[in-house]
Amino acid sequence: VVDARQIRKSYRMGEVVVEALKGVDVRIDHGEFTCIMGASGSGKSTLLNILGCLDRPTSGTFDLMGRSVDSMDDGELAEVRNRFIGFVFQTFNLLPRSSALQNVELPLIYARVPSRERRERAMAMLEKVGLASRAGHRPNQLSGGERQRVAIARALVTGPALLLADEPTGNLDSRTGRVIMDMFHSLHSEGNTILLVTHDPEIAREAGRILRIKDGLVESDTAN
Amino acid sequence: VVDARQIRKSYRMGEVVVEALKGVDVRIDHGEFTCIMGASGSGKSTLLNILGCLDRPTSGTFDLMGRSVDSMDDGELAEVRNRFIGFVFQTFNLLPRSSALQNVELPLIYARVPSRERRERAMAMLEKVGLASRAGHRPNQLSGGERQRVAIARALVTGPALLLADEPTGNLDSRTGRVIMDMFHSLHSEGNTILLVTHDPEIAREAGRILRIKDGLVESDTAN
Ligand SMILES: Nc1ncnc2c1ncn2[C@@H]1O[C@H](COP(=O)(O)OP(=O)(O)OP(=O)(O)O)[C@@H](O)[C@H]1O
Ligand SMILES: Nc1ncnc2c1ncn2[C@@H]1O[C@H](COP(=O)(O)OP(=O)(O)OP(=O)(O)O)[C@@H](O)[C@H]1O
Ligand SMILES: [Mg+2]
Ligand SMILES: [Mg+2]
Repeated sequence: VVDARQIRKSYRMGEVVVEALKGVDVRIDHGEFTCIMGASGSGKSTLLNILGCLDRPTSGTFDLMGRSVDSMDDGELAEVRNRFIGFVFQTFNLLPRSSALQNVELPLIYARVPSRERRERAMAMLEKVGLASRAGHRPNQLSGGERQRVAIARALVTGPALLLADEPTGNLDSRTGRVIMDMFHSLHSEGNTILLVTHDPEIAREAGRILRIKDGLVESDTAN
Repeated sequence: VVDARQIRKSYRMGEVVVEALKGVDVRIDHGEFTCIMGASGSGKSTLLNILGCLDRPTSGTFDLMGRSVDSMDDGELAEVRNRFIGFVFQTFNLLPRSSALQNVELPLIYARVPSRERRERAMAMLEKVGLASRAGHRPNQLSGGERQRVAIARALVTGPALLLADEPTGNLDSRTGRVIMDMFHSLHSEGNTILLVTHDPEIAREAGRILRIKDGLVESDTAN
């Protein structure tokens, strides 16, 4: 489902060039559950953003579900993202002036789901992450872990074929983290593909495969 | 150093009142190293913000280093914060248009440290958290864990008598988290007071005392 080759990403800052990714190959088959691990600053979020069609590599090729992403324009990318991809950002990226419920409804609005069904599905997802009583709260009226769970609910609400989650349990106690991991496993058991970035070895243990990134390169890629 | 009694915090949202803290007593002596744990949404950040003089309780009394905080005006609170308190926010709260170095210098500017000494001390702190090469980057040019480390460096740069840190290792791999915990222990060994919120039981194990919060109340408060 993901076939990325020789992915490079560099940032020019005046006279200095920061090479966040230095030639990464990632191939993920349908239905795999993979964790990405690596030190802070090693390039994990940069890689995930590229695989989630939120950013373009400086060079390299990337096919998503058999189609070349490099040849798509921004409109086509947005369409692919909405139809197939759920993304949990490391910094949540919720709409600040919308409620938790409105934030979770957003992917369903893009998918043109009728408003009553949209509201029911969004509320059901908020209930699953334990936030039914917080549906009307805006992000600045929520705790850190509540915002993280709203971001997770939003990513899961369309039942995406490919879920990309950037450190999704970092702000959660272990019981709440368990609820979230069970939801990911449930999505996985329906045949979907999961790619999780985590710093937690306990979480990584639950994946079928662990990809370790070091200094912008793949250090190891092993079945779990 | 901290004597807080019957702290309540409620938020009015239309007809609903959310009681984030329902009568919490916290007493912390000079030189203690305490961890606060509890489920997502239980009230930890709300409590930490009040103890760090960043927010006021709805009711209750709070003495900091023997002085009543309730009777201070905002100017006096700001002065107390700058002189005695280092605060690591759960969401980092860095100045978006300033570099990492400028962000770390900020408490030294308030403390009227001369510019050359200020720059040297801020750079030394960035080096300790492994970010010397990122000194010129703005927050949106940094990884999640790099932003967290800048927030930590800023909180530590004045060598505060009271360090309050809200989930300071949530975005860090274990090796980088170890570096940060060693810096906290070093500050502690100089006689300073540390209050850490964490979801990580491995981190909590390193404290002298664990305070568990549940639904806005203290569930337990035990020596470690
Ligand atoms: N401005 C606000 N208005 C209404 N409710 C709020 C507001 N801020 C926080 N809350 C609620 O108060 C409760 C406690 O929030 P707090 O941020 O202290 O939780 P926490 O223990 O730090 O959680 P986490 O581990 O997820 O960071 C949460 O349930 C939250 O929804
Ligand atoms: N816009 C940018 N300009 C310059 N450098 C950048 C930019 N964005 C990221 N970087 C650098 O690229 C490197 C990789 O960043 P990335 O966010 O992928 O790291 P990460 O592995 O996700 O780290 P963490 O575990 O801390 O979240 C970092 O060292 C960071 O400083
Ligand atoms: Mg990251
Ligand atoms: Mg919190």
